[in-house]
Amino acid sequence: SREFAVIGLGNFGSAVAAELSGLKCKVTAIDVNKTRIQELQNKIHLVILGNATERAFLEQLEVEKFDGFIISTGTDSHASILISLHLKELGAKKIIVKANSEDHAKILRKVGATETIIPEKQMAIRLAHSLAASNLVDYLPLTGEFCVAEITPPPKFIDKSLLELKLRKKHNIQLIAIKGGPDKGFTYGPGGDYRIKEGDILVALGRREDIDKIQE
Amino acid sequence: SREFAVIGLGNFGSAVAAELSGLKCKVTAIDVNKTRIQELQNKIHLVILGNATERAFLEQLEVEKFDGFIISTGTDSHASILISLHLKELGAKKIIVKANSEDHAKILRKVGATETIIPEKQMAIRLAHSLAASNLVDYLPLTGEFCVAEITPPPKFIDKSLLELKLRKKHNIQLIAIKGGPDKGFTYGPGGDYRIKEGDILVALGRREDIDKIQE
Ligand SMILES: Nc1ncnc2c1ncn2[C@@H]1O[C@H](COP(=O)(O)OP(=O)(O)OP(=O)(O)O)[C@@H](O)[C@H]1O
Ligand SMILES: Nc1ncnc2c1ncn2[C@@H]1O[C@H](COP(=O)(O)OP(=O)(O)OP(=O)(O)O)[C@@H](O)[C@H]1O
Repeated sequence: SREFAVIGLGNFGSAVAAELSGLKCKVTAIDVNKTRIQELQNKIHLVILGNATERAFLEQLEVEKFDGFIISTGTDSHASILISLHLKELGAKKIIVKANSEDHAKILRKVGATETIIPEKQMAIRLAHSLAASNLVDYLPLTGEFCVAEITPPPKFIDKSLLELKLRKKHNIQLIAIKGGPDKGFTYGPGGDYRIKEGDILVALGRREDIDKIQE
Repeated sequence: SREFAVIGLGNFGSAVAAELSGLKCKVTAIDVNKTRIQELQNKIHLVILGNATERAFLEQLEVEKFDGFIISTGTDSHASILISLHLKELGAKKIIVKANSEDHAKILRKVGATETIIPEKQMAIRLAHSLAASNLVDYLPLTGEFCVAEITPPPKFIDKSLLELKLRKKHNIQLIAIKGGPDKGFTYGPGGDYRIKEGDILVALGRREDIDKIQE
């Protein structure tokens, strides 16, 4: 299961930390304010009181073991910029930062943020798209039993054609696309004669337990 | 194409209005503040200066012709509650309101809001889910050429099996699920022998132009 660190436990940060915990990820929650730490103490795997702008504090975290960092330190734009800078230098895999404006987001990306989030703007765009034309995420309530997942094909799948594998009939999952490895694009709706190769990633729709079964 | 009204043109409201316009929807943008109206005048089909809490103002809008109303009138919770109440009485089809808190959201739903949005909380949950397990919406950049759409089957599709229709080979779309009419649930990954009936809705993945072709 994946491991994440959340820095800054305001509305956004604490909601991310709580939801990740609920999804069985390991979460380390960090805040400089003792009250915030106490509020989350019983809900989160590990909570740490500390000032994340201090590089020495971040160094003791084993930054590289985390699958990602989520930073939302409020209206003081400088804190999140400094934290992103340090984490980038310490080798963090993913640095996701809640930004206060488009300019703040630009600066964050320059110092190493891999993703910036402006909740209002992005929710506005998502709402517009879901009103103008339906989107699968409306049908797959993210808390539902069905999900879309990336599956690394097990060895027994390599060099087999989709027709041979019978993913829907035998494994109960529906293949939506093949991702040809990082940056090699997607093949949507591959045909039955498509042969799975080493490095392919299957993007599939199915119940969680069926998706897990494939990966066992 | 669909028609929407956006009431309250702060960051959220103006982003929704602009994005819906960009997606070729007809947008009526309403605000009580003249500067907001002037800022959007050249980008939006119709802008109207007015106080949406006044029922008489709303009555002159032909409320029933809109596919939905999007309300984001800021930190004054009372305005959005009053506007939702009036719109519900006037027969609005969809009333989507940006809420300031969970309590505000509860009140809004009681007076008729069909959907409430708290951008920070919802973006936090979406982020957590996309970090914990991939979601299709990560692959389908909402601005990309591929989309997921609900398709009402044309008459020539009724009573045909999926095998006969060859949706992927002949029509270039990939069927993800069949929605059996309102509240009748989804059939994910239907088999080739599934026969399309009157009232079915096809949930399909494909390029926009291919999806439009089916509906012609
Ligand atoms: N240098 C820092 N190190 C650790 N935590 C910090 C640091 N600076 C700020 N914080 C914490 O980040 C949190 C920011 O929460 P705040 O509510 O101010 O903003 P936000 O998270 O952007 O907004 P929201 O509450 O809407 O999510 C606070 O709990 C604060 O104590
Ligand atoms: N009764 C009303 N009728 C029409 N417009 C209103 C009414 N009350 C408030 N508004 C408008 O709603 C807008 C609200 O924007 P504001 O920035 O305050 O909040 P918000 O939209 O919730 O937040 P954000 O800017 O983050 O989206 C303002 O432009 C204001 O003029």
